[in-house]
Amino acid sequence: ACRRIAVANQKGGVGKTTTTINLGAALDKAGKRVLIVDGDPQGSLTSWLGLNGGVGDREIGRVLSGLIPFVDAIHQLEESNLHVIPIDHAMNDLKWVFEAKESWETSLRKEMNSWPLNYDYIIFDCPASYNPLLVNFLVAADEVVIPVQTEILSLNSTIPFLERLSEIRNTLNPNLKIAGILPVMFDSRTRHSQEILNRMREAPNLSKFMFATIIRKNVRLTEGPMRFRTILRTSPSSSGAMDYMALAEEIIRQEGKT
Amino acid sequence: ACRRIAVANQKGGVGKTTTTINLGAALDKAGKRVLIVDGDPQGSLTSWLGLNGGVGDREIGRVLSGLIPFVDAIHQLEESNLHVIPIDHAMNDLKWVFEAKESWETSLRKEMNSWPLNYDYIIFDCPASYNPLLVNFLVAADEVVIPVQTEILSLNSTIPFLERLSEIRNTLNPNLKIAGILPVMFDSRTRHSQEILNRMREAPNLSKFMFATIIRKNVRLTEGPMRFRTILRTSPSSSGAMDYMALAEEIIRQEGKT
Ligand SMILES: Nc1ncnc2c1ncn2[C@@H]1O[C@H](COP(=O)(O)OP(=O)(O)OP(=O)(O)O)[C@@H](O)[C@H]1O
Ligand SMILES: Nc1ncnc2c1ncn2[C@@H]1O[C@H](COP(=O)(O)OP(=O)(O)OP(=O)(O)O)[C@@H](O)[C@H]1O
Ligand SMILES: [Mg+2]
Ligand SMILES: [Mg+2]
Repeated sequence: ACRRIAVANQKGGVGKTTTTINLGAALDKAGKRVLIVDGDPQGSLTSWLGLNGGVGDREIGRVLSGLIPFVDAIHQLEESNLHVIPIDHAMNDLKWVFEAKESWETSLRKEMNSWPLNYDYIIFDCPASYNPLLVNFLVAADEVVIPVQTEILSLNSTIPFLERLSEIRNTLNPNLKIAGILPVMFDSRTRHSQEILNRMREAPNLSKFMFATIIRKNVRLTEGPMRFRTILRTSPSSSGAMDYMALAEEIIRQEGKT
Repeated sequence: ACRRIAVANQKGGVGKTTTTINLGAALDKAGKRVLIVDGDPQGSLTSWLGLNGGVGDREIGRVLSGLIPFVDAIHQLEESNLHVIPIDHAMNDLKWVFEAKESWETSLRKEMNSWPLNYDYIIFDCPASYNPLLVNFLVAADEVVIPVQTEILSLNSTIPFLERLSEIRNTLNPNLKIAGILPVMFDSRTRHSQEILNRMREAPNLSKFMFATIIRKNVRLTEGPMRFRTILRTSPSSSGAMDYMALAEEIIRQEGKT
C-alpha cells in the first residue's frame, strides 16, 4: 500500500522542505519507490532540485486547477530514482479555490484516487500558513510528519496546529493520523534547545507522538540546496545524513502497524 | 507623519516576528510612539507577549471582518509604552475574504485611514505565505522591511518575493517602498552564512536596498519569548539587543528622506 505523508507545521522555517527532500532520498536509498510533491507556492523544493526553469505545464498548480492529471505532473530526477512534482512560482494559491467546481478541499484526494500510483511513499512538502492549499494536502494525505524546531516559538505554534489537525480529522479526513513529531535543528550546545526538547518530552500530547530520531543542527544540511542535491549525495557521512537515514528506518519500521 | 511598515518575506522562519517585536521595542526606547500588529494567524507575536488569554473581541481579525474599529483593538503593554494589536488564533484567514463586501485588498487601509493614529511607527508582523492576509498588510503599509536569513533557501525565496512586491506596487499600492533588506541570523562561524551575505551584497537588486545593520545569530534572541519580554529587557547588553538598537537608529535616520 502507498503511504501518503504530509510534512506540515504552521510554523515557518522548521525544516519542512529539508525533511521532505532528505527523508525522500533516504527512503529511496532504502529501496522504496518515492514521489515528493512541492505544495508550497514559494517553491523551495522545486528550486532546490533545479527544476525552476523546466516545469512547463507539468506542475501541481495545474493539477489542482483541474487542467492536467496528477500523473502528468511527475518528473523523474536525473541522478536518483526519486520522482518529483514541482510547483510553478506563479501559482497564486487562491485562484484554484475560487474557480473550483465542487468542494475544493477534496479535489486533490479525488484526483489521486483515480490513478494507480505505484509508489511506497508519496510525501507532500506543505506551506507554512494554514490556508486552502495546506488543507488540501492534509485531506489528500493519510499521515502527517510534524517537524518542530527545538525553540520556544516553534513549540508555541505546534500546539494550536495539533488542534487544527483534529478539526480536519473530525470533518474532512477521518483517516488522518500523526506519523510522528520530529524534533529538528537540535543544538546540544545551547540550554534553550535542550530545555525545549525536555518540554516536548514532558508534554503528554506531544511525547506520545515523538519519533525516537532527532535531527541535529548540522550546517551540511544548509548546503545541499547550493548544489541542487540531497544531503545523501553532498555529505553522506555527516550527522544530517545519518539522522535522516535513521528517520527513514524508523518510518519503515512503522509499516504494517498503522 | 506616521510610518506604516510591514515586516514581510514569503520565506518562513526568517525572524519576521523577532524583528517586529525587538525593532518595535528599540524604537520605543528611542522615544518613538510605536504600535505593533500581529498579522499572522499562528499568533507568534500575541503569545510572545502573553496576550493569548485576554484578547477577547479586541484583535485584528474582528477589524478585518468589519466588526470593530481599528482603534478598539489596541492594547497597552504593562511594562513599556508599546501598544499592540493581537490576533485571535481562531481567525481563519479566509473567512473575511469571502465575506468582504467591497474589495478585500484595501479594507484595512481604508479602515486605518478613517482614524487619527498618533503613532510615529505602526509595524505589521506578516504571515509567511503569500495569501490575502499578507496582501492586505502590504496594501495598508507604505514601507516593507524584508528579513533574509543568510542561508540559500531564504535567499532563493526572497527574489520572487521582490517580484510580488512590484506587482503590488503596480496594482494595489503605488506608494509601497522597500525600507530595507535586513540580513538576519548571520553566523560568522559558518562559511555558508558568509557566502550568502556576499551573494546578497553582489546582487544589484538586493545590495541597493540592504541596511548597513546586520542582525547576528544570538541565542539570547530565542529566549525573549520564554519570559514574554523583548531582548531589551531580558538581555540588554547582548549582541541581539545592540543589533536591534542599531537597526532602530538606522531607520530613524531614514525619516524625512522618503
Ligand atoms: N537540521 C538542520 N540543521 C541546520 N540547518 C537546517 C536544518 N534543517 C533545516 N535547516 C535550514 O533551516 C532553514 C529552514 O529550513 P526549511 O526551509 O527546510 O524550513 P521550512 O519549514 O520548509 O520553511 P518554510 O516555512 O519557508 O517552508 C533552511 O535554511 C535550512 O537549510
Ligand atoms: N538573530 C537571531 N539569532 C538567533 N535566533 C533567532 C534570531 N532571530 C530569530 N531567531 C529564532 O529563529 C526562529 C524564527 O524566528 P521567527 O519566528 O521570529 O521568524 P518568522 O519569520 O516570524 O517565522 P514565521 O514564518 O513562522 O512567522 C525563532 O525560534 C527565533 O527565536
Ligand atoms: Mg519549506
Ligand atoms: Mg512570525
